[in-house]
Amino acid sequence: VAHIIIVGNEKGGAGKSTVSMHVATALSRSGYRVGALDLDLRQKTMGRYLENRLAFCLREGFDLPTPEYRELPDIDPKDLAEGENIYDRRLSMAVSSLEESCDFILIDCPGSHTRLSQVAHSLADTLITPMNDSFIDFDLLARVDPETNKILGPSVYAEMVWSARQLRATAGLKPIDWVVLRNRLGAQNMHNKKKIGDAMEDLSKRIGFRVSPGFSERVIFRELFPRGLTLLDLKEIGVKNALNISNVAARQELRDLMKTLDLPGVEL
Amino acid sequence: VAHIIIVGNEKGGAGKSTVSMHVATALSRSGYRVGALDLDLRQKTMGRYLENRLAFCLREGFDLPTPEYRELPDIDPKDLAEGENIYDRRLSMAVSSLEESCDFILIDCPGSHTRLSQVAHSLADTLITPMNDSFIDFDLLARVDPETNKILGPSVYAEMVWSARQLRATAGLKPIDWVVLRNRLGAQNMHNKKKIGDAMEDLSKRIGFRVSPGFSERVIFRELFPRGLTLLDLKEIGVKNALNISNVAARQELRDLMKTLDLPGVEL
Ligand SMILES: Nc1ncnc2c1ncn2[C@@H]1O[C@H](COP(=O)(O)OP(=O)(O)OP(=O)(O)O)[C@@H](O)[C@H]1O
Ligand SMILES: Nc1ncnc2c1ncn2[C@@H]1O[C@H](COP(=O)(O)OP(=O)(O)OP(=O)(O)O)[C@@H](O)[C@H]1O
Ligand SMILES: [Mg+2]
Ligand SMILES: [Mg+2]
Repeated sequence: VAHIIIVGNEKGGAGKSTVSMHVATALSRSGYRVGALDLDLRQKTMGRYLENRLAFCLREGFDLPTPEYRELPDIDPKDLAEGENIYDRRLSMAVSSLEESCDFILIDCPGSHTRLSQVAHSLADTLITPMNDSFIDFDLLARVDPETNKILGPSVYAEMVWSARQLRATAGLKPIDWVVLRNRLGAQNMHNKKKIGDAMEDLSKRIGFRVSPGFSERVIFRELFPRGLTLLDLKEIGVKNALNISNVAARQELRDLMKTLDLPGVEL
Repeated sequence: VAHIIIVGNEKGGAGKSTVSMHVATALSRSGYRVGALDLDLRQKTMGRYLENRLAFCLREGFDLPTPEYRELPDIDPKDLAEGENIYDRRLSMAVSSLEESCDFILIDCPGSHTRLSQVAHSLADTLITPMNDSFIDFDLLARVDPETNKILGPSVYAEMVWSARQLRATAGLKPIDWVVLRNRLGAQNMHNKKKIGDAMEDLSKRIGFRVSPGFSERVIFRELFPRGLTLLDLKEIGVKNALNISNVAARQELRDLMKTLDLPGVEL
């Protein structure tokens, strides 16, 4: 049965859709069968990213490995069981339509608190939480003492993950492997990096997540969306500068993330 | 009557709360009476930022100029008029409680599409829309042709602003002064900057907004949240390095934004 990867963080702009697209495409490029769902029904950043990819391949005559994107099916409310939530049904139908044919299902969550996102977190075999290296982003994971930066207690998002974990434990499912990824790391700012790093270390022991080596701030993550490309595709499509220093370093960061995820059966 | 400044963008992580905090505090520091509302009722980034500021001043014995933050009042649903939306009432009560005593009311919106955010946009005298310098963020303003980067048409957020403008026109109110701010600009990446810049120029003429000089990517925007400080406060509280090169440049960027906003009666 497919291994389910959820990419979530209630904080907006942490890098969920960017990470989703890169992890899903990296798995496709390694030959795995990958399904993709986008639970941000209005923005559909990952959905549009994958649509742009298919349009680019059609237009330019490329055949790039591409995750299989599905919209959530429309359901007639009359078909729901008594008291069943329509979003729960739409999500479970989308997941089961991919489960047989895929090795992995990657689900991108919106940057807010929705029922779809909550239910998706309870389906997670692996949960990836990207966050900006900032105390504004950190505030949604945990409250810190402003003087000592010591953790005072978990915040709304950490509590939501906690209750997803409890749901799984009650249902006798495997625990969620929770990986937090520091994103948009600056080249300098050693002082802030250390403060955030220490707080992350402290928090990871208290609420149980693993910290992945991060992604640096790179323009390559901001310019490829219109063509649906990721940094791993550049060599294949023959882009000039595909392997400049920054892109080589970015590929290494993505490879490090894939190694940290330690997905079942994946050899990179 | 108070001038209402809305900071909005459906895209998560564009910099709304960061810009809200800096604009509101800059006005307070210039002696204006400023009210602040946070419509992201769960994350409350600006609300928490201002709470941290008050706690810091109390703890350290400072008296920093601080916008007056209000929570939306709780309403008994029985008190609503027939068919009235409870959020509309909560927002209009919060605004009118500040209108008499303030020169400016600054309202921070969530990074998603909510009723509160929609109504707030129709109250805007000035609308500030921060965005990351990225085609992922740009996609919520407009669709672009992947080959030519020409604008194909407005996206969901631009359409929402458009309908807020029409509501105001029908009600005989002043048009919204819409200012888009490029945020987290990198030091290099001239190629991507030019592509985004050209697309912004093209779009600003089609849908009618002004483009403000941007904010660069700076660690100062990520580290001061626990103490509720902004870069304008550093000199007053006697922080070492308050006026290093990056902070002096950041102060200039904030001043340029304030000039671009051209708020009634504000001389900087
Ligand atoms: N490592 C990076 N370097 C540079 N820019 C990045 C990086 N990661 C993400 N970005 C940019 O940051 C912005 C936010 O990223 P993204 O949209 O993936 O976040 P998100 O968490 O999915 O946001 P939302 O909450 O709206 O769903 C985008 O403009 C993206 O291009
Ligand atoms: N110019 C900047 N330089 C560096 N970091 C920045 C800058 N502007 C914002 N940030 C950081 O980017 C992240 C997103 O900013 P912020 O939370 O203000 O955005 P937002 O639009 O309010 O997000 P949301 O959609 O969650 O409400 C935060 O971690 C913040 O510290
Ligand atoms: Mg997203
Ligand atoms: Mg915000």
